[in-house]
Amino acid sequence: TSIENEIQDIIDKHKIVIFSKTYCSYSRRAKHVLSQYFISPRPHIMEVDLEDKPNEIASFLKNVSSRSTFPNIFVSGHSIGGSDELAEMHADGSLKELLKKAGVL
Amino acid sequence: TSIENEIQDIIDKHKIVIFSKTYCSYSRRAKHVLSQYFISPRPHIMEVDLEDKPNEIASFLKNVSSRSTFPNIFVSGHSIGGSDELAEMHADGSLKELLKKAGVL
Ligand SMILES: N[C@@H](CCC(=O)N[C@@H](CS)C(=O)NCC(=O)O)C(=O)O
Ligand SMILES: N[C@@H](CCC(=O)N[C@@H](CS)C(=O)NCC(=O)O)C(=O)O
Ligand code: FES
Repeated sequence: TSIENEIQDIIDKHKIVIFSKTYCSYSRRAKHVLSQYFISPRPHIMEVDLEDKPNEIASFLKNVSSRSTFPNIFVSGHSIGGSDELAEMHADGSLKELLKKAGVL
Repeated sequence: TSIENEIQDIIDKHKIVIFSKTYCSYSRRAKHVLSQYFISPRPHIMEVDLEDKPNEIASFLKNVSSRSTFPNIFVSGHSIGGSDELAEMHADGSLKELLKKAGVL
């Protein structure tokens, strides 16, 4: 479908993608964690609740990442998890490593 | 309005009330914090996203508590805040004190 193509395109084009919801504290927390790194190019943020077809986007993300919740963070085309995973990786230094490997840090 | 009467009634009848959203991690966190206390009678939980008029409920809560977000935790008729406030009070022991004063612990 064209939504699937659109989202796959975003995941392919941008090294770091955050699929987020504007009203969600967990999404806000994930954006805050990533904002503590000088990431270049900057992460691409899609606020899914503001899109035309949020449920179709969520379905596609569930198919490609096995994750049906938000936030959903992609690095180099793969989901690295949600807010809790990101917080853990930030705390133990593995996020820094991952971002370096991805060539954005 | 009858929604206002209904919600005011809930706040008056139940010592502890959690206004929550089923899909929300912050709401889940607040319910989890309170579940660590033997509260009797147990907290009354309203899942606002499952109600007929969630926006009207949110408006009323904003009027009586100055809080427009969820979760919103009431003790003895007054809002004590959201998930962050609850976590802080749980950590510093003031939640235990508050619950004792309310006569539920
Ligand atoms: N442990 C997960 C929790 C994710 C989660 O439960 N997200 C909720 C919002 S906080 C969700 O996506 N609910 C369904 C929805 O909003 O569509 C994380 O750290 O990201
Ligand atoms: N710091 C607040 C954050 C509350 C918050 O931002 N809640 C969000 C959901 S996580 C909200 O209510 N957004 C508007 C809505 O869902 O109607 C707390 O600890 O409770
Ligand atoms: S909607 Fe409340 S934490 Fe995500």
